Parts: sequence; structure tokens; C-alpha cells
Amino acid sequence: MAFMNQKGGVGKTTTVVNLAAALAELGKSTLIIDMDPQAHATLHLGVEIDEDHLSVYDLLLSAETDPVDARRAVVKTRENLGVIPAVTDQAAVETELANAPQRHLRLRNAIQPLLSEYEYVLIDCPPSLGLLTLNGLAASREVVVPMQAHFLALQGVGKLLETVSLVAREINPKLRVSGVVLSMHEENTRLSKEIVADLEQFFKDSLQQDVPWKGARVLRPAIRRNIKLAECPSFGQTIFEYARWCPGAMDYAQLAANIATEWDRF
Amino acid sequence: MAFMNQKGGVGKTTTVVNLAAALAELGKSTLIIDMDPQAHATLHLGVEIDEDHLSVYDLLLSAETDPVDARRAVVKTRENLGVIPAVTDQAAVETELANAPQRHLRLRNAIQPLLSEYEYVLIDCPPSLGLLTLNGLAASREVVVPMQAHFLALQGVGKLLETVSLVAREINPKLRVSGVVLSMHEENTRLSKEIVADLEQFFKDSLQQDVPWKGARVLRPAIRRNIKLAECPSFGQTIFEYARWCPGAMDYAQLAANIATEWDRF
Ligand SMILES: Nc1ncnc2c1ncn2[C@@H]1O[C@H](COP(=O)(O)OP(=O)(O)OP(=O)(O)O)[C@@H](O)[C@H]1O
Ligand SMILES: Nc1ncnc2c1ncn2[C@@H]1O[C@H](COP(=O)(O)OP(=O)(O)OP(=O)(O)O)[C@@H](O)[C@H]1O
Ligand SMILES: [Mg+2]
Ligand SMILES: [Mg+2]
Repeated sequence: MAFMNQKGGVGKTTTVVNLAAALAELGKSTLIIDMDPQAHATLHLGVEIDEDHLSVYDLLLSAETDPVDARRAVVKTRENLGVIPAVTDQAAVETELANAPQRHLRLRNAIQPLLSEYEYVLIDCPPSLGLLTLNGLAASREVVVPMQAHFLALQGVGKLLETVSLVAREINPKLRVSGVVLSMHEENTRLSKEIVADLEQFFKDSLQQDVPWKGARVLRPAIRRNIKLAECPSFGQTIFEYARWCPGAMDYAQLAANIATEWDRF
Repeated sequence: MAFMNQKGGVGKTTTVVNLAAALAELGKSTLIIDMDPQAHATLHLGVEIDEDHLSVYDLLLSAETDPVDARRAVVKTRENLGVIPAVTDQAAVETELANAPQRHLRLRNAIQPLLSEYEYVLIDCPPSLGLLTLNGLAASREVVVPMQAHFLALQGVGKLLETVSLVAREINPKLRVSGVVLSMHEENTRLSKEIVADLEQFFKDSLQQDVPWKGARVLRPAIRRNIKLAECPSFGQTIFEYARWCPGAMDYAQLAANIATEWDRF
């Protein structure tokens, strides 16, 4: 499941970490893959690795001649929760793999052996539509788009869906967009009501088209703005470790329960 | 004055547009340069240009052999307020100018003839440290960093200052960081108090070093979180046109007044 949005600061990392933590608490074996060279998901979880530990960077550079075993890259960070950490060197992958064969499939190929071990794999993408995000998309079956119910946020969605279409056509025909997670949500404002209405109308119209976001919807509940969600990364904790009963934790727990009910049908 | 932060969604565009509008209302002739291919500042101001109108893209590609007159690129959008609009093609500049001579100085060279006409030039940078932002930095005397008082936001500041140092050393020795604008600020939270204290300590220590951010500080007032600031872009309005007396407008007006008092001494 790739969590992507080229717009920065919209809650991708916060959603990946806390949703994964909630799924893990529900007993689902969950893996986080941190594609962002800024390594915020890795930091958020309080994971530090020494220089020899494998990272996403190693998986991307891994070649068929000398494949890296992705299982050695996983850090078991909590019960039912593993993470393949990010490192700053990942930023160079855009140039380093610029003309490499199968440069969009590096991640997908590398994680094949892992897939049987995890019920949920959540991929945290950087704020761009470059090679790192494309690897995340090529390796996923589902795309989730965290976003704020703001005007400028809506502007970027068109470009994002274009990219998803491109990947679905050229690289990964099974890819579909499950929907949008409303992040940092301010429920009782006119703006958020209008933006949510726009989104729901858009998804309703898409039901008639043969597009990767046919059947996508606004996932519920929205995640309300809650300062605790911004505080817990500084302690290397998930929201459930930091403030078990705060609104942010309740929202992510409910979202995870809804997703699990839905996904477990397949 | 370059407004930069490689982290996305931290309030660069909102700050550039509303600060510029406030300065314009104080009677200062102000120019906004929209470096972001997403063109959010251009959108925010309600500016639409037809295909032949010059944009930042044209200024960047403008060569000495066939220079473009930057004055023709300016759209007079309100009293005392001009903007050089952005277009999506700007995103390609990274590759198009990859080996071009003076690729970091394109903007600076292009806007020379304009500088005498404006008291304030505010440059809105995209969320990256690439060629567009470097052009913004090379063309500026001052750097302002909009950011949220959040833990993950602090992580990016180191890398940002490294880039500013690089530009100051290699390209633009006059460049200095005036400070940080706290954006989407939630004043009474423990987190924001801690982060602000960290920032103020950091700037205090920097007074002893010969760095471009010597003398930088947390600019006041902080801009409080206020939904009106997220609503007005959808109407193509500045906060002063949309909700003249809301907290967001008061904060930007005060910030502009403080900046003007300070800058007018030079
Ligand atoms: N619901 C929320 N309430 C309050 N703060 C939040 C919430 N969600 C995220 N934040 C904070 O907002 C900031 C941006 O969130 P986050 O880092 O998750 O976004 P992102 O999309 O991953 O950013 P990037 O594009 O840089 O990867 C962080 O400081 C985070 O702690
Ligand atoms: N003080 C504020 N209160 C409420 N909402 C705000 C505030 N400042 C900015 N916003 C909203 O937050 C979102 C991000 O702000 P903005 O677009 O200015 O950030 P940015 O740093 O320019 O983003 P990008 O990196 O994409 O260029 C926008 O939807 C904006 O309307
Ligand atoms: Mg992130
Ligand atoms: Mg912006």
C-alpha cells in the first residue's frame, strides 16, 4: 500500500506510522518501508541503524547479479511491526539509477521474498513524483493519498492521479487508488466541508470510468488535527505509546479497523 | 528576499502572498516572483496568464544573446503589488539547464533592470533544494525560512542552512538568513514552546560564529493557525481582501510592519 502525495507536509509519514502501529495492535503483521531520504518514518519510530545495516537504499541498488536479501533489511521495531529504514543516500538514487534497467521495479523485485510474511505493507513516499515514489507505486497494489481539505491541496490531485495512471498503464496494471485520508482535519469549517464535497463528487463521477481510482473514496474517519500527533515523533513513539486515548489515537485506531475490515475480505 | 524551505506545506506561499500584500498596503512597491512550477502563489493571487505572457520560465531560459525584458513579465495585480507568474514548464528547468553556463544566476541576471522599481522583492521557492531554489537564493540578499514549530520540521533546518552556506560561499557572499517565520502556530502547546526555545538557543549560539545566519532570529509575531488563511486562495484573494480583521490578517500585517521598520533602516 503506497502512501503518496507530491505535496509536502500533508501527513503521509504520520499516517503510515500510526496506521501501521494500529494494524500491528490489531494483531496484523505489518511492515513499513521508508522511501523518503529524509527518513522521517524511521525517525518517528525511534529507529537508529549503524552503517552496516541494510536500508531501502541497498534494496534499490541491489542487482540480479548480487541480490540483497530484503529480510536482512527489516528492523523489528515493535510487536507485529517491522520497518525497512531509509537513509539520506537514497536521494541520489534518481541520478544513480537514471539509465539502469528496470529502475522502476527495484523495490518490487527486492521485496518479493518478504510479502508472504506480512499482512500489510505500508510504503511511505517522499513529497515528489520521482523515482523513489515510482518504485513505491510499482511495488504496490493500492495507493492511499493523505491530504488536507484545503484548496491548494486539491490542485495537486490531478497531477498525482496522472502519475498513478501512467504507472498503471506502463508498469503495474493491478494498481488502484483506494482513496484519500483526510489529515489535519478541521471538521467544522466551511472550507473542509466544501473540499470534502468536491472530493466525494469527483469519486462518484469516477465510478463510471475505467480508471485506477474507480471505486476510490474518502476514507473514514478523517484524522483530526491534534498536537499530540506532532509531539510523539520527538520521543520516537507512535501515538498509541504517547497518548493512547487522545483524539489522534482514536482516529487512527478507527481508520485501521475500517481498513482491516475492508481488506480482510480479499 | 527568498522564502525557502525544502519541507513542503510549511507556509512559504501563504507567507509570501500575505506579507507582500501587507507591505503593498503600507505603500511599499512590492514584487512577488513565483519560482514554484505548482504556481500556488500565482493561483493564490487569482492571476491567470495567456500563453504568450512571459513567466519565470522565460526569464530562466533567457540568454545573453537574446535577453528577455523582465519588466514585461510582471503582472500588476494590485496597488503596489506586482507578480512574475510561474508556469508548470518550470519543473523542467532542472534538466534543461543542467549544464548551462551560469545556471544559478539566471534569475539574478534577468531581474537586474527591475530592482530599482521595487522596495521589496519576495521570492516564493518550491519545496526542494534544486535549481529553482538555488536561483532564488542567488538572486536574494535575505533568506526567510517559514516553518512549523514541529519536531520533524527542525530536522530539515540543518540541511537547509548547509545549502544556504554553499550558495553564500560559492555564488552570493552577501546572502544572509534574516530568520524564521513561525507558521500555522499553535501558541499554547508544550511542543511549540520547546521548538521555539530550541530555535532561539540555536540563533543565540550563532551570534558567535561567522555564518550567514549570524544575527538571524525567530521573526515576530508568529502566524497563528487560522482557517481563513487556507480559505482565501480558493477565491484568488489575499487575507486582507477576504477577512480584513481575522487573526491571520492581523498577524501578517504586524509581521510586515516589523519587517518594514527593520529593513527601512538599511
Ligand atoms: N493530524 C495531525 N495533527 C497535528 N499535527 C499533525 C497531524 N498530522 C501530521 N502532523 C504534523 O504535521 C507535520 C507534517 O506531517 P508529516 O511529516 O506526516 O507529513 P508528510 O506528508 O509525511 O511530509 P513530507 O512531505 O515532508 O514527507 C509534522 O510535523 C507532523 O507531526
Ligand atoms: N497560518 C495558517 N493557518 C491555516 N492554514 C494555513 C496557514 N498557513 C498556510 N495554511 C494552509 O496550509 C497549506 C500549506 O501552506 P502553503 O501552501 O503556504 O505552504 P508551502 O510551504 O508554500 O507549500 P509547498 O511546499 O507545497 O509550496 C495551504 O493549504 C495553506 O492554505
Ligand atoms: Mg513524510
Ligand atoms: Mg508553496
